[in-house]
Amino acid sequence: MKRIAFYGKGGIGKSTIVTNIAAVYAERGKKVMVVGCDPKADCTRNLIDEEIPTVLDVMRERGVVKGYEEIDVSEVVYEGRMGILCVECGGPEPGVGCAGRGVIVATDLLRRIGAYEGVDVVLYDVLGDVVCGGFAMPLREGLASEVYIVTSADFLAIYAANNICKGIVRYASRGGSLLGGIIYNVRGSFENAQAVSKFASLIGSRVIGSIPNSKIISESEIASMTVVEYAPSSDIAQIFRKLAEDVYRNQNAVVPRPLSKEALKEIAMNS
Amino acid sequence: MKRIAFYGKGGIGKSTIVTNIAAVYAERGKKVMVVGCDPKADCTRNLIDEEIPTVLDVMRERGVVKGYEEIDVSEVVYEGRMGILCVECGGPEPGVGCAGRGVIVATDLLRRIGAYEGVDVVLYDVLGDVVCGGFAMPLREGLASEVYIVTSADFLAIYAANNICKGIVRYASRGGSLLGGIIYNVRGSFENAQAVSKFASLIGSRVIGSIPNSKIISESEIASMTVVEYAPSSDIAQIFRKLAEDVYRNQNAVVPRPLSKEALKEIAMNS
Ligand SMILES: Nc1ncnc2c1ncn2[C@@H]1O[C@H](COP(=O)(O)OP(=O)(O)O)[C@@H](O)[C@H]1O
Ligand SMILES: Nc1ncnc2c1ncn2[C@@H]1O[C@H](COP(=O)(O)OP(=O)(O)O)[C@@H](O)[C@H]1O
Ligand code: SF4
Ligand SMILES: [Mg+2]
Ligand SMILES: [Mg+2]
Repeated sequence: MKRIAFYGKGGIGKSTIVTNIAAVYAERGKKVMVVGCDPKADCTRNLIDEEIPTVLDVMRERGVVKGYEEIDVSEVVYEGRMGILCVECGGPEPGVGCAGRGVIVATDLLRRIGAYEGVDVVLYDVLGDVVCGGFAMPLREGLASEVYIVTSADFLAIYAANNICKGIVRYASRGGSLLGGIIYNVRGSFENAQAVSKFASLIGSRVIGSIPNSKIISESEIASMTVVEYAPSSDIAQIFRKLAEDVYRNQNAVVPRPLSKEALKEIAMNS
Repeated sequence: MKRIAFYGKGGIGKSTIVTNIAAVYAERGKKVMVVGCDPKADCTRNLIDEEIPTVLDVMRERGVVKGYEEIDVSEVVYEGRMGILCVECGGPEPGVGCAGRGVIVATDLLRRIGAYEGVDVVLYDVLGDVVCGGFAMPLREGLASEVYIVTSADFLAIYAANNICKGIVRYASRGGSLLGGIIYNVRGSFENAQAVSKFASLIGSRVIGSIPNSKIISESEIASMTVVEYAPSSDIAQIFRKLAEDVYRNQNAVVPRPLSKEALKEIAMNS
Protein backbone atom coordinates (compact mmCIF):
# COMPACT_ATOMS: atom_id res chain seq x y z
CA MET A 1 0.00 0.00 0.00
CA LYS A 2 1.38 3.38 -0.99
CA ARG A 3 1.37 5.78 1.97
CA ILE A 4 1.93 9.47 1.36
CA ALA A 5 1.55 12.51 3.65
CA PHE A 6 1.03 16.12 2.58
CA TYR A 7 2.01 18.87 4.99
CA GLY A 8 1.96 22.65 4.81
CA LYS A 9 0.84 25.85 6.51
CA GLY A 10 -2.92 26.23 7.05
CA GLY A 11 -4.65 27.57 3.94
CA ILE A 12 -1.75 26.78 1.62
CA GLY A 13 -3.78 24.39 -0.58
CA LYS A 14 -3.22 20.94 0.94
CA SER A 15 -6.81 19.73 0.75
CA THR A 16 -7.22 21.03 -2.80
CA ILE A 17 -4.11 19.17 -3.86
CA VAL A 18 -4.74 15.97 -1.88
CA THR A 19 -8.34 15.56 -3.07
CA ASN A 20 -7.33 16.16 -6.68
CA ILE A 21 -4.46 13.69 -6.51
CA ALA A 22 -6.86 11.19 -4.90
CA ALA A 23 -9.30 11.74 -7.78
CA VAL A 24 -6.57 11.10 -10.36
CA TYR A 25 -5.62 7.79 -8.71
CA ALA A 26 -9.30 6.83 -8.50
CA GLU A 27 -9.63 7.64 -12.21
CA ARG A 28 -6.90 5.06 -12.75
CA GLY A 29 -8.79 2.42 -10.80
CA LYS A 30 -6.88 2.63 -7.51
CA LYS A 31 -8.66 2.18 -4.18
CA VAL A 32 -7.75 5.43 -2.44
CA MET A 33 -8.21 6.55 1.15
CA VAL A 34 -7.84 10.17 2.26
CA VAL A 35 -7.21 10.73 5.98
CA GLY A 36 -7.82 14.33 7.06
CA CYS A 37 -5.47 15.32 9.90
CA ASP A 38 -6.60 18.91 10.32
CA PRO A 39 -8.78 19.89 13.29
CA LYS A 40 -10.99 21.81 10.82
CA ALA A 41 -12.09 18.32 9.62
CA ASP A 42 -12.84 19.68 6.14
CA CYS A 43 -10.16 17.81 4.21
CA THR A 44 -12.57 15.53 2.36
CA ARG A 45 -15.23 18.12 1.62
CA ASN A 46 -14.52 17.99 -2.11
CA LEU A 47 -14.97 14.22 -2.22
CA ILE A 48 -18.13 13.51 -0.29
CA ASP A 49 -21.39 15.42 -0.07
CA GLU A 50 -22.38 14.59 3.48
CA GLU A 51 -20.42 15.99 6.41
CA ILE A 52 -18.90 12.88 7.95
CA PRO A 53 -18.47 12.29 11.70
CA THR A 54 -14.85 12.61 12.82
CA VAL A 55 -13.07 9.74 14.51
CA LEU A 56 -12.87 11.83 17.66
CA ASP A 57 -16.64 12.46 17.52
CA VAL A 58 -17.30 8.73 17.30
CA MET A 59 -14.85 7.92 20.11
CA ARG A 60 -16.40 10.61 22.30
CA GLU A 61 -19.91 9.38 21.67
CA ARG A 62 -19.02 5.83 22.55
CA GLY A 63 -17.10 6.75 25.61
CA VAL A 64 -13.56 5.72 24.82
CA VAL A 65 -13.50 3.34 27.76
CA LYS A 66 -15.39 0.77 25.71
CA GLY A 67 -12.23 0.26 23.72
CA TYR A 68 -11.46 -0.01 20.07
CA GLU A 69 -13.13 -3.34 19.41
CA GLU A 70 -16.51 -1.67 19.61
CA ILE A 71 -16.01 0.65 16.65
CA ASP A 72 -16.77 -0.62 13.17
CA VAL A 73 -14.82 0.56 10.14
CA SER A 74 -18.05 1.88 8.59
CA GLU A 75 -18.49 4.33 11.46
CA VAL A 76 -15.28 6.20 10.68
CA VAL A 77 -14.52 5.43 7.02
CA TYR A 78 -16.98 6.80 4.46
CA GLU A 79 -17.04 6.17 0.74
CA GLY A 80 -17.16 9.37 -1.27
CA ARG A 81 -17.35 9.97 -4.99
CA MET A 82 -15.19 7.93 -7.34
CA GLY A 83 -15.10 5.28 -4.59
CA ILE A 84 -12.61 7.26 -2.54
CA LEU A 85 -12.61 6.36 1.17
CA CYS A 86 -12.77 9.39 3.46
CA VAL A 87 -11.72 9.73 7.11
CA GLU A 88 -11.59 12.86 9.26
CA CYS A 89 -9.55 12.62 12.47
CA GLY A 90 -11.15 15.72 13.97
CA GLY A 91 -9.79 17.67 16.92
CA PRO A 92 -10.78 18.47 20.48
CA GLU A 93 -12.50 21.72 21.39
CA PRO A 94 -9.94 24.55 21.26
CA GLY A 95 -8.32 25.10 24.63
CA VAL A 96 -9.04 21.53 25.67
CA GLY A 97 -5.87 19.49 25.47
CA CYS A 98 -3.71 18.91 22.45
CA ALA A 99 -5.06 20.13 19.09
CA GLY A 100 -3.44 17.12 17.44
CA ARG A 101 -5.13 14.59 19.68
CA GLY A 102 -7.57 13.57 16.96
CA VAL A 103 -4.68 12.48 14.77
CA ILE A 104 -3.13 10.34 17.52
CA VAL A 105 -6.43 8.68 18.40
CA ALA A 106 -7.56 8.17 14.81
CA THR A 107 -4.36 6.84 13.28
CA ASP A 108 -4.10 4.39 16.14
CA LEU A 109 -7.70 3.24 15.71
CA LEU A 110 -7.56 2.87 11.92
CA ARG A 111 -4.66 0.47 12.21
CA ARG A 112 -6.31 -1.68 14.87
CA ILE A 113 -9.68 -2.08 13.22
CA GLY A 114 -8.24 -3.04 9.83
CA ALA A 115 -9.49 0.07 8.07
CA TYR A 116 -6.64 -0.07 5.53
CA GLU A 117 -7.60 -3.48 4.10
CA GLY A 118 -8.02 -3.36 0.36
CA VAL A 119 -6.63 0.15 0.13
CA ASP A 120 -4.02 0.75 -2.61
CA VAL A 121 -3.05 4.33 -1.70
CA VAL A 122 -3.59 6.28 1.52
CA LEU A 123 -3.04 10.05 1.48
CA TYR A 124 -2.70 11.98 4.75
CA ASP A 125 -3.66 15.69 4.68
CA VAL A 126 -1.90 17.21 7.70
CA LEU A 127 -1.93 20.66 9.33
CA GLY A 128 1.62 22.00 9.24
CA ASP A 129 1.51 25.23 11.26
CA VAL A 130 2.86 23.42 14.30
CA VAL A 131 4.80 20.17 13.99
CA CYS A 132 4.17 18.75 17.44
CA GLY A 133 2.03 16.33 19.31
CA GLY A 134 -0.51 14.67 17.07
CA PHE A 135 0.56 16.58 13.96
CA ALA A 136 3.96 14.86 14.07
CA MET A 137 2.25 11.44 14.21
CA PRO A 138 2.15 10.72 10.46
CA LEU A 139 5.88 11.52 10.26
CA ARG A 140 7.07 9.37 13.05
CA GLU A 141 5.11 6.18 13.11
CA GLY A 142 5.95 5.13 9.58
CA LEU A 143 2.35 5.93 8.68
CA ALA A 144 3.63 7.58 5.54
CA SER A 145 6.75 6.55 3.64
CA GLU A 146 7.04 9.96 1.93
CA VAL A 147 6.01 13.47 2.81
CA TYR A 148 5.30 16.24 0.32
CA ILE A 149 5.34 19.79 1.58
CA VAL A 150 2.99 22.30 -0.02
CA THR A 151 4.24 25.87 -0.01
CA SER A 152 3.76 29.22 -1.68
CA ALA A 153 6.45 31.87 -2.15
CA ASP A 154 5.42 33.69 1.04
CA PHE A 155 7.99 33.78 3.81
CA LEU A 156 5.60 32.31 6.38
CA ALA A 157 4.79 29.33 4.15
CA ILE A 158 8.49 28.64 3.50
CA TYR A 159 9.22 29.11 7.21
CA ALA A 160 6.54 26.49 7.99
CA ALA A 161 7.97 24.20 5.28
CA ASN A 162 11.40 24.45 6.91
CA ASN A 163 9.89 23.54 10.30
CA ILE A 164 8.20 20.52 8.75
CA CYS A 165 11.64 19.49 7.47
CA LYS A 166 12.95 19.72 11.05
CA GLY A 167 10.13 17.42 12.10
CA ILE A 168 11.06 14.94 9.38
CA VAL A 169 14.72 14.97 10.40
CA ARG A 170 13.73 14.29 13.99
CA TYR A 171 12.07 10.98 13.19
CA ALA A 172 13.84 9.92 10.01
CA SER A 173 16.40 7.75 11.78
CA ARG A 174 13.75 5.62 13.48
CA GLY A 175 11.61 4.64 10.55
CA GLY A 176 9.97 8.00 10.03
CA SER A 177 8.94 9.44 6.69
CA LEU A 178 11.33 10.91 4.14
CA LEU A 179 10.79 14.08 2.12
CA GLY A 180 9.53 13.27 -1.38
CA GLY A 181 9.49 16.84 -2.63
CA ILE A 182 8.07 20.34 -2.53
CA ILE A 183 4.82 21.29 -4.23
CA TYR A 184 4.69 24.97 -5.19
CA ASN A 185 1.12 26.30 -5.07
CA VAL A 186 0.91 29.87 -6.26
CA ARG A 187 -2.52 30.32 -4.68
CA GLY A 188 -2.99 34.04 -5.17
CA SER A 189 0.09 35.05 -3.20
CA PHE A 190 2.87 36.75 -5.07
CA GLU A 191 4.76 34.57 -7.55
CA ASN A 192 8.37 33.66 -6.98
CA ALA A 193 9.19 30.27 -8.43
CA GLN A 194 12.88 31.04 -8.04
CA ALA A 195 12.67 31.48 -4.25
CA VAL A 196 10.76 28.21 -3.89
CA SER A 197 13.20 26.22 -6.09
CA LYS A 198 16.11 27.77 -4.24
CA PHE A 199 14.60 26.64 -0.93
CA ALA A 200 13.94 23.15 -2.31
CA SER A 201 17.45 22.67 -3.62
CA LEU A 202 19.12 24.10 -0.48
CA ILE A 203 17.32 21.53 1.68
CA GLY A 204 18.43 18.77 -0.68
CA SER A 205 15.06 18.26 -2.38
CA ARG A 206 13.28 19.66 -5.45
CA VAL A 207 10.00 21.16 -6.59
CA ILE A 208 8.07 18.16 -7.89
CA GLY A 209 5.19 20.22 -9.28
CA SER A 210 3.80 23.75 -9.50
CA ILE A 211 0.15 24.71 -9.48
CA PRO A 212 -0.78 28.11 -10.86
CA ASN A 213 -3.44 30.33 -9.36
CA SER A 214 -6.61 29.10 -11.03
CA LYS A 215 -10.18 30.36 -11.33
CA ILE A 216 -11.29 26.80 -12.05
CA ILE A 217 -10.01 25.75 -8.62
CA SER A 218 -12.15 28.48 -7.04
CA GLU A 219 -15.20 27.40 -9.07
CA SER A 220 -14.79 23.73 -8.22
CA GLU A 221 -14.31 24.72 -4.56
CA ILE A 222 -17.71 26.45 -4.66
CA ALA A 223 -19.17 23.33 -6.27
CA SER A 224 -17.51 21.25 -3.51
CA MET A 225 -15.80 19.09 -6.11
CA THR A 226 -12.31 18.30 -7.24
CA VAL A 227 -11.12 19.95 -10.44
CA VAL A 228 -10.67 16.47 -11.90
CA GLU A 229 -14.43 15.93 -11.62
CA TYR A 230 -15.58 19.50 -12.24
CA ALA A 231 -13.46 20.27 -15.30
CA PRO A 232 -11.79 17.02 -16.37
CA SER A 233 -10.43 18.32 -19.65
CA SER A 234 -9.09 21.64 -18.32
CA ASP A 235 -5.39 22.54 -18.21
CA ILE A 236 -5.48 22.57 -14.44
CA ALA A 237 -6.88 19.01 -14.35
CA GLN A 238 -3.96 17.97 -16.56
CA ILE A 239 -1.53 19.67 -14.17
CA PHE A 240 -3.00 17.64 -11.29
CA ARG A 241 -2.74 14.43 -13.33
CA LYS A 242 0.92 15.06 -14.05
CA LEU A 243 1.60 15.92 -10.40
CA ALA A 244 -0.22 12.79 -9.21
CA GLU A 245 1.81 10.67 -11.62
CA ASP A 246 5.12 12.26 -10.61
CA VAL A 247 4.30 11.73 -6.93
CA TYR A 248 3.31 8.10 -7.55
CA ARG A 249 6.50 7.26 -9.41
CA ASN A 250 8.90 9.31 -7.30
CA GLN A 251 11.91 7.32 -6.05
CA ASN A 252 13.87 10.28 -4.68
CA ALA A 253 12.81 10.64 -1.05
CA VAL A 254 15.48 12.17 1.20
CA VAL A 255 16.23 13.29 4.71
CA PRO A 256 16.09 17.07 4.21
CA ARG A 257 18.69 19.52 5.52
CA PRO A 258 16.62 22.24 7.27
CA LEU A 259 17.92 25.78 6.82
CA SER A 260 19.09 28.21 9.47
CA LYS A 261 17.06 31.33 10.20
CA GLU A 262 19.64 33.41 8.32
CA ALA A 263 19.46 31.25 5.22
CA LEU A 264 15.66 31.46 5.26
CA LYS A 265 15.71 35.24 5.53
CA GLU A 266 18.17 35.43 2.67
CA ILE A 267 15.80 33.51 0.40
CA ALA A 268 13.02 35.92 1.40
CA MET A 269 15.29 38.96 0.98
CA ASN A 270 16.50 38.12 -2.50
CA SER A 271 13.00 37.59 -3.79
CA MET B 1 -0.39 46.80 35.71
CA LYS B 2 -2.45 46.61 32.53
CA ARG B 3 -2.23 43.12 30.99
CA ILE B 4 -3.44 42.58 27.44
CA ALA B 5 -3.08 39.65 25.05
CA PHE B 6 -3.34 39.74 21.26
CA TYR B 7 -4.22 36.54 19.44
CA GLY B 8 -4.77 35.67 15.79
CA LYS B 9 -3.85 33.33 12.96
CA GLY B 10 -0.16 33.29 11.99
CA GLY B 11 0.71 36.13 9.62
CA ILE B 12 -2.44 38.11 10.37
CA GLY B 13 -0.55 41.15 11.68
CA LYS B 14 -0.26 40.60 15.44
CA SER B 15 3.37 41.65 15.84
CA THR B 16 2.87 44.69 13.65
CA ILE B 17 -0.08 45.77 15.77
CA VAL B 18 1.40 44.88 19.16
CA THR B 19 4.71 46.66 18.54
CA ASN B 20 2.95 49.76 17.29
CA ILE B 21 0.57 49.86 20.25
CA ALA B 22 3.59 49.39 22.53
CA ALA B 23 5.31 52.34 20.81
CA VAL B 24 2.25 54.55 21.33
CA TYR B 25 2.14 53.76 25.06
CA ALA B 26 5.90 54.38 25.30
CA GLU B 27 5.37 57.73 23.54
CA ARG B 28 2.99 58.54 26.39
CA GLY B 29 5.61 57.71 29.00
CA LYS B 30 4.38 54.25 30.00
CA LYS B 31 6.83 51.48 30.90
CA VAL B 32 5.80 48.79 28.42
CA MET B 33 6.79 45.13 28.16
CA VAL B 34 6.10 43.02 25.06
CA VAL B 35 6.15 39.25 25.58
CA GLY B 36 6.39 37.32 22.31
CA CYS B 37 4.54 33.99 22.54
CA ASP B 38 5.17 32.76 19.01
CA PRO B 39 7.72 29.99 18.37
CA LYS B 40 9.07 32.14 15.51
CA ALA B 41 10.43 34.40 18.30
CA ASP B 42 10.26 37.45 16.02
CA CYS B 43 7.57 39.40 17.85
CA THR B 44 9.90 42.15 19.07
CA ARG B 45 11.93 42.53 15.89
CA ASN B 46 10.52 46.01 15.26
CA LEU B 47 11.52 47.23 18.73
CA ILE B 48 15.06 46.05 19.23
CA ASP B 49 17.96 45.79 16.83
CA GLU B 50 19.75 42.79 18.30
CA GLU B 51 18.24 39.34 18.07
CA ILE B 52 17.52 38.53 21.70
CA PRO B 53 17.93 35.07 23.28
CA THR B 54 14.61 33.38 23.97
CA VAL B 55 13.65 32.32 27.46
CA LEU B 56 13.76 28.71 26.31
CA ASP B 57 17.29 29.22 24.92
CA VAL B 58 18.44 30.57 28.27
CA MET B 59 16.75 27.77 30.21
CA ARG B 60 18.26 25.18 27.88
CA GLU B 61 21.73 26.61 28.21
CA ARG B 62 21.58 26.65 31.97
CA GLY B 63 20.19 23.19 32.27
CA VAL B 64 16.75 23.65 33.75
CA VAL B 65 17.68 21.58 36.77
CA LYS B 66 19.47 24.56 38.30
CA GLY B 67 16.06 26.07 38.89
CA TYR B 68 14.63 29.49 38.39
CA GLU B 69 16.60 31.30 41.07
CA GLU B 70 19.68 31.15 38.89
CA ILE B 71 18.27 33.24 36.05
CA ASP B 72 18.52 37.00 36.22
CA VAL B 73 15.86 39.26 34.72
CA SER B 74 18.47 40.86 32.46
CA GLU B 75 19.12 37.53 30.75
CA VAL B 76 15.56 37.25 29.44
CA VAL B 77 14.23 40.82 29.41
CA TYR B 78 15.91 43.23 27.00
CA GLU B 79 15.32 46.95 26.66
CA GLY B 80 14.56 47.99 23.11
CA ARG B 81 13.94 51.39 21.59
CA MET B 82 11.66 53.85 23.37
CA GLY B 83 12.54 51.98 26.58
CA ILE B 84 10.21 49.10 25.70
CA LEU B 85 11.08 45.84 27.48
CA CYS B 86 11.23 42.83 25.14
CA VAL B 87 10.88 39.13 25.92
CA GLU B 88 10.70 36.20 23.49
CA CYS B 89 9.39 32.91 24.91
CA GLY B 90 10.79 30.86 22.04
CA GLY B 91 9.75 27.32 21.18
CA PRO B 92 11.28 23.86 21.09
CA GLU B 93 12.64 22.36 17.89
CA PRO B 94 9.71 21.32 15.69
CA GLY B 95 8.72 17.74 16.31
CA VAL B 96 10.16 17.82 19.82
CA GLY B 97 7.35 18.12 22.33
CA CYS B 98 4.75 20.84 22.56
CA ALA B 99 5.22 23.88 20.32
CA GLY B 100 3.77 26.03 23.08
CA ARG B 101 6.23 24.86 25.70
CA GLY B 102 8.22 28.09 25.52
CA VAL B 103 5.15 30.04 26.59
CA ILE B 104 4.50 27.80 29.60
CA VAL B 105 8.12 27.93 30.74
CA ALA B 106 8.59 31.64 30.11
CA THR B 107 5.39 32.98 31.65
CA ASP B 108 6.07 30.90 34.71
CA LEU B 109 9.66 32.16 34.98
CA LEU B 110 8.83 35.84 34.44
CA ARG B 111 6.45 35.79 37.37
CA ARG B 112 8.89 34.09 39.72
CA ILE B 113 11.88 36.31 39.02
CA GLY B 114 9.97 39.56 39.39
CA ALA B 115 10.35 40.57 35.76
CA TYR B 116 7.12 42.59 35.83
CA GLU B 117 8.27 45.02 38.50
CA GLY B 118 7.92 48.61 37.41
CA VAL B 119 6.00 47.65 34.29
CA ASP B 120 2.85 49.68 33.56
CA VAL B 121 1.56 47.68 30.59
CA VAL B 122 2.41 44.16 29.43
CA LEU B 123 1.31 43.07 25.95
CA TYR B 124 1.34 39.38 24.99
CA ASP B 125 1.69 38.56 21.27
CA VAL B 126 0.35 35.00 20.91
CA LEU B 127 0.17 32.53 18.01
CA GLY B 128 -3.48 31.69 17.45
CA ASP B 129 -3.46 28.90 14.85
CA VAL B 130 -3.90 26.31 17.58
CA VAL B 131 -5.34 27.22 20.96
CA CYS B 132 -3.85 24.42 23.02
CA GLY B 133 -1.01 23.63 25.36
CA GLY B 134 1.23 26.62 25.89
CA PHE B 135 -0.71 28.87 23.53
CA ALA B 136 -3.72 28.74 25.85
CA MET B 137 -1.53 29.82 28.80
CA PRO B 138 -2.07 33.59 28.52
CA LEU B 139 -5.84 32.99 28.46
CA ARG B 140 -6.09 30.78 31.44
CA GLU B 141 -3.71 31.89 34.08
CA GLY B 142 -5.06 35.39 34.38
CA LEU B 143 -1.88 36.57 32.69
CA ALA B 144 -3.99 38.89 30.61
CA SER B 145 -7.22 40.51 31.73
CA GLU B 146 -8.36 41.14 28.13
CA VAL B 147 -7.72 39.50 24.81
CA TYR B 148 -7.95 41.22 21.43
CA ILE B 149 -8.26 39.01 18.39
CA VAL B 150 -6.67 40.19 15.16
CA THR B 151 -8.41 39.01 12.01
CA SER B 152 -8.79 39.74 8.31
CA ALA B 153 -11.89 39.06 6.23
CA ASP B 154 -10.54 35.67 5.09
CA PHE B 155 -12.50 32.63 6.17
CA LEU B 156 -9.45 30.96 7.73
CA ALA B 157 -8.65 34.01 9.85
CA ILE B 158 -12.26 34.26 11.08
CA TYR B 159 -12.32 30.51 11.69
CA ALA B 160 -9.18 30.90 13.84
CA ALA B 161 -10.74 33.88 15.63
CA ASN B 162 -13.77 31.76 16.46
CA ASN B 163 -11.51 29.03 17.87
CA ILE B 164 -9.73 31.58 20.02
CA CYS B 165 -13.15 32.57 21.37
CA LYS B 166 -13.75 28.91 22.29
CA GLY B 167 -10.46 28.97 24.17
CA ILE B 168 -11.54 32.11 26.03
CA VAL B 169 -14.88 30.57 26.97
CA ARG B 170 -13.12 27.50 28.31
CA TYR B 171 -11.16 29.43 30.93
CA ALA B 172 -13.36 32.47 31.49
CA SER B 173 -15.15 31.01 34.50
CA ARG B 174 -11.94 30.38 36.41
CA GLY B 175 -10.30 33.76 36.18
CA GLY B 176 -9.32 33.58 32.58
CA SER B 177 -9.19 36.50 30.18
CA LEU B 178 -12.23 38.16 28.63
CA LEU B 179 -12.58 39.28 25.02
CA GLY B 180 -11.91 43.01 24.67
CA GLY B 181 -12.67 43.22 20.97
CA ILE B 182 -11.81 42.36 17.39
CA ILE B 183 -9.13 44.19 15.44
CA TYR B 184 -9.74 44.11 11.68
CA ASN B 185 -6.46 44.15 9.75
CA VAL B 186 -7.03 44.31 6.01
CA ARG B 187 -3.48 43.16 5.31
CA GLY B 188 -3.66 42.67 1.58
CA SER B 189 -6.43 40.09 1.72
CA PHE B 190 -9.73 40.99 0.18
CA GLU B 191 -11.73 43.68 1.99
CA ASN B 192 -14.98 42.84 3.73
CA ALA B 193 -15.53 45.03 6.73
CA GLN B 194 -19.14 43.90 6.82
CA ALA B 195 -18.27 40.22 7.31
CA VAL B 196 -15.86 41.06 10.12
CA SER B 197 -18.35 43.33 11.94
CA LYS B 198 -21.04 40.72 11.51
CA PHE B 199 -18.76 38.11 13.09
CA ALA B 200 -17.86 40.49 15.94
CA SER B 201 -21.45 41.32 16.75
CA LEU B 202 -22.67 37.71 16.52
CA ILE B 203 -20.10 36.64 19.13
CA GLY B 204 -21.23 39.49 21.37
CA SER B 205 -18.23 41.75 20.78
CA ARG B 206 -17.32 44.54 18.34
CA VAL B 207 -14.59 45.70 15.99
CA ILE B 208 -12.53 48.07 18.14
CA GLY B 209 -10.33 49.24 15.27
CA SER B 210 -9.54 48.66 11.61
CA ILE B 211 -6.14 48.93 9.98
CA PRO B 212 -6.02 49.44 6.24
CA ASN B 213 -3.50 47.79 3.96
CA SER B 214 -0.58 50.20 4.09
CA LYS B 215 2.63 50.66 2.12
CA ILE B 216 4.10 52.50 5.09
CA ILE B 217 3.70 49.35 7.17
CA SER B 218 5.68 47.41 4.55
CA GLU B 219 8.39 50.08 4.46
CA SER B 220 8.72 50.23 8.24
CA GLU B 221 8.83 46.43 8.30
CA ILE B 222 11.83 46.53 5.97
CA ALA B 223 13.40 49.16 8.23
CA SER B 224 12.66 46.85 11.22
CA MET B 225 10.81 49.66 12.97
CA THR B 226 7.33 50.44 14.13
CA VAL B 227 5.30 52.85 12.01
CA VAL B 228 5.11 55.13 15.05
CA GLU B 229 8.89 55.57 14.88
CA TYR B 230 9.33 55.34 11.11
CA ALA B 231 6.56 57.71 10.05
CA PRO B 232 5.21 59.39 13.19
CA SER B 233 3.04 61.93 11.42
CA SER B 234 1.52 59.54 8.88
CA ASP B 235 -2.18 58.64 8.77
CA ILE B 236 -1.36 55.07 9.67
CA ALA B 237 0.57 56.18 12.79
CA GLN B 238 -2.55 58.12 13.81
CA ILE B 239 -4.68 55.02 13.27
CA PHE B 240 -2.39 53.09 15.60
CA ARG B 241 -2.56 55.87 18.19
CA LYS B 242 -6.34 55.83 18.15
CA LEU B 243 -6.41 52.03 18.37
CA ALA B 244 -3.94 52.03 21.26
CA GLU B 245 -6.06 54.60 23.08
CA ASP B 246 -9.32 52.70 22.48
CA VAL B 247 -7.72 49.50 23.73
CA TYR B 248 -6.33 51.23 26.82
CA ARG B 249 -9.68 52.74 27.79
CA ASN B 250 -11.88 49.82 26.85
CA GLN B 251 -14.24 48.72 29.62
CA ASN B 252 -16.32 46.30 27.55
CA ALA B 253 -14.64 42.93 27.90
CA VAL B 254 -17.02 39.97 27.51
CA VAL B 255 -17.22 36.20 27.47
CA PRO B 256 -17.75 35.65 23.74
CA ARG B 257 -20.37 33.34 22.22
CA PRO B 258 -18.44 31.24 19.68
CA LEU B 259 -20.32 30.50 16.47
CA SER B 260 -21.28 27.12 15.06
CA LYS B 261 -19.66 25.87 11.86
CA GLU B 262 -22.83 26.68 9.93
CA ALA B 263 -22.95 30.26 11.19
CA LEU B 264 -19.30 30.74 10.25
CA LYS B 265 -19.86 29.43 6.74
CA GLU B 266 -22.84 31.72 6.34
CA ILE B 267 -20.71 34.75 7.14
CA ALA B 268 -18.17 33.57 4.57
CA MET B 269 -20.90 32.78 2.00
CA ASN B 270 -22.63 36.13 2.18
CA SER B 271 -19.38 38.04 1.71
N1 LIG C 1 -3.84 27.25 -7.02
C1 LIG C 1 -4.96 27.78 -6.48
N2 LIG C 1 -5.64 28.73 -7.16
C2 LIG C 1 -6.74 29.29 -6.62
N3 LIG C 1 -7.25 28.98 -5.42
C3 LIG C 1 -6.61 28.04 -4.69
C4 LIG C 1 -5.44 27.39 -5.19
N4 LIG C 1 -5.04 26.49 -4.24
C5 LIG C 1 -5.92 26.58 -3.21
N5 LIG C 1 -6.87 27.50 -3.48
C6 LIG C 1 -7.97 27.91 -2.59
O1 LIG C 1 -7.38 28.30 -1.36
C7 LIG C 1 -8.21 27.91 -0.27
C8 LIG C 1 -7.40 27.06 0.70
O2 LIG C 1 -7.07 25.85 0.10
P1 LIG C 1 -7.12 24.48 0.91
O3 LIG C 1 -6.77 23.39 -0.04
O4 LIG C 1 -8.41 24.35 1.65
O5 LIG C 1 -5.91 24.74 1.94
P2 LIG C 1 -5.46 23.88 3.20
O6 LIG C 1 -6.10 22.53 3.10
O7 LIG C 1 -3.97 23.84 3.12
O8 LIG C 1 -5.91 24.63 4.41
C9 LIG C 1 -9.38 27.18 -0.90
O9 LIG C 1 -10.45 28.12 -1.01
C10 LIG C 1 -8.90 26.77 -2.27
O10 LIG C 1 -9.93 26.66 -3.22
N1 LIG D 1 -2.17 46.48 7.37
C1 LIG D 1 -1.09 45.99 6.78
N2 LIG D 1 -0.69 46.47 5.58
C2 LIG D 1 0.40 45.98 4.96
N3 LIG D 1 1.19 45.00 5.45
C3 LIG D 1 0.84 44.48 6.64
C4 LIG D 1 -0.29 44.94 7.38
N4 LIG D 1 -0.35 44.24 8.54
C5 LIG D 1 0.68 43.38 8.53
N5 LIG D 1 1.42 43.52 7.40
C6 LIG D 1 2.60 42.73 7.02
O1 LIG D 1 2.22 41.36 7.07
C7 LIG D 1 3.30 40.56 7.55
C8 LIG D 1 2.84 39.74 8.75
O2 LIG D 1 2.58 40.60 9.82
P1 LIG D 1 2.98 40.22 11.30
O3 LIG D 1 2.63 41.37 12.17
O4 LIG D 1 4.40 39.73 11.35
O5 LIG D 1 1.99 38.98 11.56
P2 LIG D 1 1.92 37.95 12.78
O6 LIG D 1 2.72 38.53 13.90
O7 LIG D 1 0.47 37.83 13.08
O8 LIG D 1 2.49 36.66 12.28
C9 LIG D 1 4.43 41.53 7.85
O9 LIG D 1 5.29 41.54 6.72
C10 LIG D 1 3.74 42.87 8.00
O10 LIG D 1 4.57 43.97 7.67
S1 SF4 E 1 1.81 19.49 21.20
FE1 SF4 E 1 1.25 21.04 19.65
S2 SF4 E 1 -0.87 20.61 19.17
FE2 SF4 E 1 -0.42 19.55 21.11
S3 SF4 E 1 -0.93 21.02 22.81
FE3 SF4 E 1 1.19 21.42 22.29
S4 SF4 E 1 1.09 23.05 20.70
FE4 SF4 E 1 -0.93 22.16 20.84
MG1 LIG F 1 -7.38 21.63 4.38
MG1 LIG G 1 4.32 37.77 14.83
